Amino acid sequence: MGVVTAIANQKGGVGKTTTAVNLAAALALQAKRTLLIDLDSQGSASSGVGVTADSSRGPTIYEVLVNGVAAAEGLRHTDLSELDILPANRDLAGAEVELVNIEDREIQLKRQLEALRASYQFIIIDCPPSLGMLTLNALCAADSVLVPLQTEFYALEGLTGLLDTVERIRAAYNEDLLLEGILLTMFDGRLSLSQQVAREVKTHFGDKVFRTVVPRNVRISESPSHGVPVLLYDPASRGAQAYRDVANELIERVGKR
Amino acid sequence: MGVVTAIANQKGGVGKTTTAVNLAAALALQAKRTLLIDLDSQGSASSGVGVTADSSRGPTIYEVLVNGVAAAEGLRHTDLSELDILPANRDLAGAEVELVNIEDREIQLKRQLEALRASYQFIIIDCPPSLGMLTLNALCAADSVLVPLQTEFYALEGLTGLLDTVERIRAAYNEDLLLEGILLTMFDGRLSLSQQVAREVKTHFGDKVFRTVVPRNVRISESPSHGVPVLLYDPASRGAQAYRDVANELIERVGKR
Ligand SMILES: Nc1ncnc2c1ncn2[C@@H]1O[C@H](COP(=O)(O)OP(=O)(O)OP(=O)(O)O)[C@@H](O)[C@H]1O
Ligand SMILES: Nc1ncnc2c1ncn2[C@@H]1O[C@H](COP(=O)(O)OP(=O)(O)OP(=O)(O)O)[C@@H](O)[C@H]1O
Ligand SMILES: [Mg+2]
Ligand SMILES: [Mg+2]
Repeated sequence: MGVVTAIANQKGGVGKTTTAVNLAAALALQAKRTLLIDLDSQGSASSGVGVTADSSRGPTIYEVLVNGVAAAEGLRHTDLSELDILPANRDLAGAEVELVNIEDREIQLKRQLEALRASYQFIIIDCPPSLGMLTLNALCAADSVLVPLQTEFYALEGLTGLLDTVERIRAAYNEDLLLEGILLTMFDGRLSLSQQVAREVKTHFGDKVFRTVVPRNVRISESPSHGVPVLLYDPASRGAQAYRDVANELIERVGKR
Repeated sequence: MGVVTAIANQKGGVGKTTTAVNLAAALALQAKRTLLIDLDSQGSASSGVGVTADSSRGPTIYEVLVNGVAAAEGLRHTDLSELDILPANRDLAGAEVELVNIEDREIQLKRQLEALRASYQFIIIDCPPSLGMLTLNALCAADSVLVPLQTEFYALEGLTGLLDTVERIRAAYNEDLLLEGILLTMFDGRLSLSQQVAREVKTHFGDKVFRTVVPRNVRISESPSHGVPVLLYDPASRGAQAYRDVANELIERVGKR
């Protein structure tokens, strides 16, 4: 049965999409059947794997969540044989409000994923930068949550709020929800701020912090403009290596459960 | 009468809070009476000017929007004599959902600002990374919207969607809403990606792009950990100079209206 991991942090620009896309790609390159779910109306994860989620070519996550279309009908293939995506486009922006008045609004995604768990070993969900209905759906559907954390002050400041929210969701909706871990991203070893934030997080959260630290690496930020994960754009880059390490660590952490 | 400018972009981490805090500070240092409104439940703008929005010390923007408390009661002073703030804290996270079922939900902020316009020359609103109820309130209350844009691919991809939304809001709710301009942020001249994105934006949007380009500058990202704008933390830095230039350009653009 597939493991569902939500990539979430309400702080914007911390590397959620970059982590979701490249972690999913690294798992697929290790021959793990993987599904990437794009839950952000910006549709960055979709374009990050070269999929334009034009509604004329089939349902997107919006139709699955709000109109009850079966998730299997929205699945698209990617350049990687073991990676599929359930894409998003701007329509999803309406879902935050439309879901508010639907019965069982917070478990729409969970219900849809039950049918898919048997077909994938890993299901990775890219969340938008908020703690609204869409992220709530992801956290109710997930077995664990992986929190990318940019090594900057504002990102660190928002961390305790996020972990409190995860706790509240575990208590109210999803008692099995685990914190998979905190992943330090965009780390620049030359900056004392980066070092300071990394040190503080490791001190407070110990082995909840992934051993792998993703460095700031321009090849990572170039790859989406080519519509491919950095694992394919520049497999020899430090960025690609870091996400291969993240995938290995996730497999190891899941194996120990 | 004060000019109201919303700092908005649904893409996360593009420099909205950094721009709101430092632009407001630069205006205040030019002796312009300025009010900064924090509309993000992360409360980054509040902590960026050293204000901890503990509800026990008075109402925050949450009480103003959802409970109808007069905005004047939530105003706090900052280290700068000409800069006040209407702060936010985590309570605001509930407002996205709570506002949905309130009558005239999109003009709650607009109504509250009418009373304040006479006391300030500039009112700057820091928006969260979404196009939900809070950003809608900001765009309905604003005379203009300033769009910070990180010189990266994902940020560029989301720009047309945002400008479409601004157009829709002008047509449906606020016919006077202007695009103040697009401000390029975190520009790193050594990276071809940065140069490419900057070139593309200038080609498509011409004089809608601020002449000032804010460089990536570590003093900017260090200043919030000291609770002060970069204008006070390191006035001689390239980051502080850039935001003084942004303030001058805003004053010039407003003057030409
Ligand atoms: N390790 C890295 N090195 C260099 N650039 C990076 C790295 N990780 C992410 N980026 C770039 O930083 C920007 C922000 O990353 P990303 O969009 O993945 O964050 P996000 O948390 O998904 O943002 P949002 O909150 O808008 O969803 C992107 O332009 C991305 O290409
Ligand atoms: N010009 C710059 N140079 C260096 N760092 C910057 C610059 N502008 C912003 N930053 C840093 O980048 C990060 C993102 O900026 P900021 O938080 O202002 O973006 P935002 O759009 O407000 O994010 P959110 O979408 O979460 O509200 C912060 O850690 C900030 O300190
Ligand atoms: Mg994202
Ligand atoms: Mg912000």
